[in-house]
Amino acid sequence: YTRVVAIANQKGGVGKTTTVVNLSACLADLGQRVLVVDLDPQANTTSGLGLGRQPGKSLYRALLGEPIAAENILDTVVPGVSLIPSELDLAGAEIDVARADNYLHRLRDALAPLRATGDYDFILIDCPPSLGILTMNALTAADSLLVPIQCEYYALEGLSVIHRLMQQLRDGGANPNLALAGIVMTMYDARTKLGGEVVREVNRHFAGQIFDTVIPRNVRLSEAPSYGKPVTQYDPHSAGTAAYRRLAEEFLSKQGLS
Amino acid sequence: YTRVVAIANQKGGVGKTTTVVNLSACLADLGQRVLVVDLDPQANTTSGLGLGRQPGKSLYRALLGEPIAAENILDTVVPGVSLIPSELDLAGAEIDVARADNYLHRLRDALAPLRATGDYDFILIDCPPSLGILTMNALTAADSLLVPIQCEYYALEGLSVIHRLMQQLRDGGANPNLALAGIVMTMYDARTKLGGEVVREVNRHFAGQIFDTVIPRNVRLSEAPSYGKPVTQYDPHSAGTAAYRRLAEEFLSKQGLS
Ligand SMILES: Nc1ncnc2c1ncn2[C@@H]1O[C@H](COP(=O)(O)OP(=O)(O)OP(=O)(O)O)[C@@H](O)[C@H]1O
Ligand SMILES: Nc1ncnc2c1ncn2[C@@H]1O[C@H](COP(=O)(O)OP(=O)(O)OP(=O)(O)O)[C@@H](O)[C@H]1O
Ligand SMILES: [Mg+2]
Ligand SMILES: [Mg+2]
Repeated sequence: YTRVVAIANQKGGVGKTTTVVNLSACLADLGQRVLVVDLDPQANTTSGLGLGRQPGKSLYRALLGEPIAAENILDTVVPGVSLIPSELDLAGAEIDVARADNYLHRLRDALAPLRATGDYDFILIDCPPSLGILTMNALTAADSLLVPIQCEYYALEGLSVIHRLMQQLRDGGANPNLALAGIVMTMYDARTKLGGEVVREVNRHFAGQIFDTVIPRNVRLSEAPSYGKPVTQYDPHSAGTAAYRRLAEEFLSKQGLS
Repeated sequence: YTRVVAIANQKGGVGKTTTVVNLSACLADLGQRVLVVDLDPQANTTSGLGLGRQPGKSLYRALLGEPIAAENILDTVVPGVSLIPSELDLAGAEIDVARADNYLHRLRDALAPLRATGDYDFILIDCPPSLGILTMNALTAADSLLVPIQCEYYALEGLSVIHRLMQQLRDGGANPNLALAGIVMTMYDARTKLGGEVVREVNRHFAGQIFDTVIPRNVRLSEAPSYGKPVTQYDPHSAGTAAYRRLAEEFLSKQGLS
């Protein structure tokens, strides 16, 4: 039984890619078999997991109906984590998919055969910072949505949008069973009063839906991508590694799996 | 003679909005008449300049051909800075504009009458974190492009994309005179080696096109938006205010105006 989780937030730079790269690594270290789908044309998740540019290997053709070829599912620097990479041309898919029939279910249909194999416990999808066609496809293909939120004021403004969108997808029939896997607070800086204010404000609106694990601002998390490694490999003893390990355990227990 | 400058970078969270809000305030303090256009459906610039939600006042209808109404140009908390606000529905404009004729020149045509009045020295456009229809319209309407880059590894990967896009717009005829106003390094943290590495790397690829002024990471810059003020009003003596004042002076001198 494969669970598909979309990691999305239209606000930019909140830690979507950092969460996908490090959560997938920590889940694999806990024995879970993970497939990561990089749905962002920036392809940051692809490089964060140690892979260079992969021309022609993105989901572009799969979104237009071609089955995903086995050679487009790549090994990463993390044993237990496979990746469907992204590339710049994926941005062009938005226009092509928008004009196709059934444009919201393209990713769900492309991933269906991979779910059916039972090869993966989790499929994690990294989304671009927008609510365009690619992210809508991810939300329609997913069983649940994980929302990283930066502990900053501008990040607060986007929350109500995501909530409304989830309701629309559920009520409108595109994805009736879409659940919220949880909200994870990122880049928390205990030295500033802003961090605490944002956490309190999010708690007020989304009580019970926020992970207890808060990811601190930690320079090791921003250094690791330049070495093409998750933080668990770059600096196993960092605060960033400890936080993502705790998040993986809490995530599994919320999924009923620990 | 009005100069139109697009502030764009498809990488999220690099300081586009923070730069538009604070640069516009500092330019106004130097006597420039500034119109800010919020082209991001997140409407962060609208709230950063002290305005709440503005239903119906975004550029949505203007992008489909309706002239911009005078009452949609609002005063902000900064004397000398006016704003055309954004709202969530602007995201829907991407699909409508994509299907319209001449879809790249919609913003340029909408702003033409405002340029012609000579009421503004600068029109600054805040863009969403993507290279979709809205940002493409901004790059086609602009005389020049200002690119904020965070001093982080992932931010580096997107630079070549922006450069290639500029060339396509110039060579393809959509905007033959599009110039690069400059690259501004943001969120520089002198305590980490990553910051220095990224600045050196950007200098290697874009020598001579980077502003000498580097914007430091400064908590006052992230606190100011929760008060709906630019940092110049929130904390006039902060490092953030000093940096954006220097940037405004350097920007004017690069424009040949100081
Ligand atoms: N907890 C953290 N501490 C320090 N730096 C972080 C942390 N999380 C993320 N970063 C850094 O902040 C930047 C933004 O994070 P990231 O790229 O993961 O966000 P994103 O939401 O995926 O961005 P985009 O919207 O562009 O896809 C990156 O340079 C990343 O390395
Ligand atoms: N120099 C700085 N020091 C500290 N915080 C900053 C600085 N510049 C921006 N920030 C904060 O970092 C976050 C991202 O900045 P901002 O929202 O301006 O980026 P953006 O590129 O406009 O994001 P988006 O891609 O979502 O439009 C905001 O919360 C902002 O307050
Ligand atoms: Mg990302
Ligand atoms: Mg912004």
